[in-house]
Amino acid sequence: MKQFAVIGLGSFGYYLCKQLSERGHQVMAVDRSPAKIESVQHLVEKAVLADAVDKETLSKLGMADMDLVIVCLGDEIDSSILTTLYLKELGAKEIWVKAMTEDHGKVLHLIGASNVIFPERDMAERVAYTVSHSNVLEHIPLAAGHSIIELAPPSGLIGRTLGELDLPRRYGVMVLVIKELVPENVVTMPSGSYRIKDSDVLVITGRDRDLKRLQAL
Amino acid sequence: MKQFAVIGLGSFGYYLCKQLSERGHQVMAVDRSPAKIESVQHLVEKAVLADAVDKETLSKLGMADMDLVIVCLGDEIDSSILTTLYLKELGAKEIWVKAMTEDHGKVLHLIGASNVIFPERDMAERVAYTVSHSNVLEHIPLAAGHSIIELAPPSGLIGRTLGELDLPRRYGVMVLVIKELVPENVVTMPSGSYRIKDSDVLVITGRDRDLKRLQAL
Ligand SMILES: Nc1ncnc2c1ncn2[C@@H]1O[C@H](COP(=O)(O)OP(=O)(O)OP(=O)(O)O)[C@@H](O)[C@H]1O
Ligand SMILES: Nc1ncnc2c1ncn2[C@@H]1O[C@H](COP(=O)(O)OP(=O)(O)OP(=O)(O)O)[C@@H](O)[C@H]1O
Repeated sequence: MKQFAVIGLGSFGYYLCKQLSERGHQVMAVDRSPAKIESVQHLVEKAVLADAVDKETLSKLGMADMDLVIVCLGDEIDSSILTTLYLKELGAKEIWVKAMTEDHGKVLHLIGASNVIFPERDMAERVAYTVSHSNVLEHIPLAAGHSIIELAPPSGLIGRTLGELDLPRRYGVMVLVIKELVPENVVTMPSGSYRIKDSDVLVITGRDRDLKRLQAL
Repeated sequence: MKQFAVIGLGSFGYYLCKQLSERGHQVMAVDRSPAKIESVQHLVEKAVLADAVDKETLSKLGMADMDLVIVCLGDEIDSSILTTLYLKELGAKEIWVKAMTEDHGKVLHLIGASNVIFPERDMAERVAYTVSHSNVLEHIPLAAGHSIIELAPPSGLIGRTLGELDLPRRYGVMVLVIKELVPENVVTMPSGSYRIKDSDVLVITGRDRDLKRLQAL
């Protein structure tokens, strides 16, 4: 079990408190809004009404003992920057910060954030990819040039078996999971005899250019 | 090329405008803040200064012609609810809405949102999983009980080849990609002769309980 501090109870901070507590960790929540502190009292071990940009107050909260401190203070870029600076000076070992923009992120890295998080930017990229490729329902980048996509089957695949199609050899892509809709079922590592239906959702991985070729079938 | 409307230029809305325009789509941005409209002028085809909760104004913007309208109006839950209602009444075919909380999401579904998006909640879940499992650097749920994780190699795997370990047969998991750090390189669909180093990052898929067993090695 680990000790976390979550500073700032916007949507991200709130869900962090909930998720971490549900997993059995000790969570200290910090926010300057009484209503926000009230909303997490039943979830976390300790909820502190405080101004994160007040180094004096911050120094009394035992930040150096935390396994990880997560700063998610919203629009006020200078608040998250100052808070990160103070946490670094107070000996916090690991500091993750939610950034509003990429420039904000660069500054945070420079002043000591171990990790910078972009929930909205990352989701915007996933949405933009998905809506740009018909049939693609979800896109997850894995590594440079290599992704996982959830794909409604291109017409050239419908009614064919995975064995006939031999996707790894002919296209360099692998079907990891097939989500069947009627009835609802998940087939993991499907076999060669699996016959693709138009209602299936194929979860496929491979190089981006190979995934693109597949979509054209 | 498709036509999109993005209503609300917070971080998510801004990155959507950027990402969709970069992919060559036509984007109409709507916001009531002149500064926000100013910030996207160079990115989008059309930037409209307007109050989204004014049905009269909304009716003049051709929402029924959009392939997709994305509503991301932030904290004011009633604003996104009313805007979604009006868009539905004005004939918008596909409406995706960024929700603040799950209850907000339920209401949005009921009044006509085709899809509800939770960037902060989803990122909070990924962070919570990652910090709860030592060695796990990233966690992506694929389907019920089945995920992809990025894993620093457990001690029992270091120095062994993939062929010796035979992970698919012995653990039911598959290594999709190995990210090497020294020097930086990405090995996609690695072969059986690949020998795991402690500096590698393994991108592995399988059932959650099998991934858990692997982490214990
Ligand atoms: N100096 C500060 N000290 C303590 N709490 C602060 C300080 N400044 C802002 N906060 C709190 O941080 C939270 C930020 O929430 P807000 O919704 O503005 O941020 P956000 O990062 O955009 O949120 P979301 O996670 O919803 O996208 C608020 O609860 C606010 O009370
Ligand atoms: N009624 C409205 N009509 C038009 N624009 C609006 C209206 N209400 C809010 N907005 C705009 O929506 C945007 C919402 O941004 P805000 O950062 O508050 O939202 P958010 O969804 O929390 O953002 P983020 O994507 O950064 O998490 C602002 O630019 C604001 O001007």
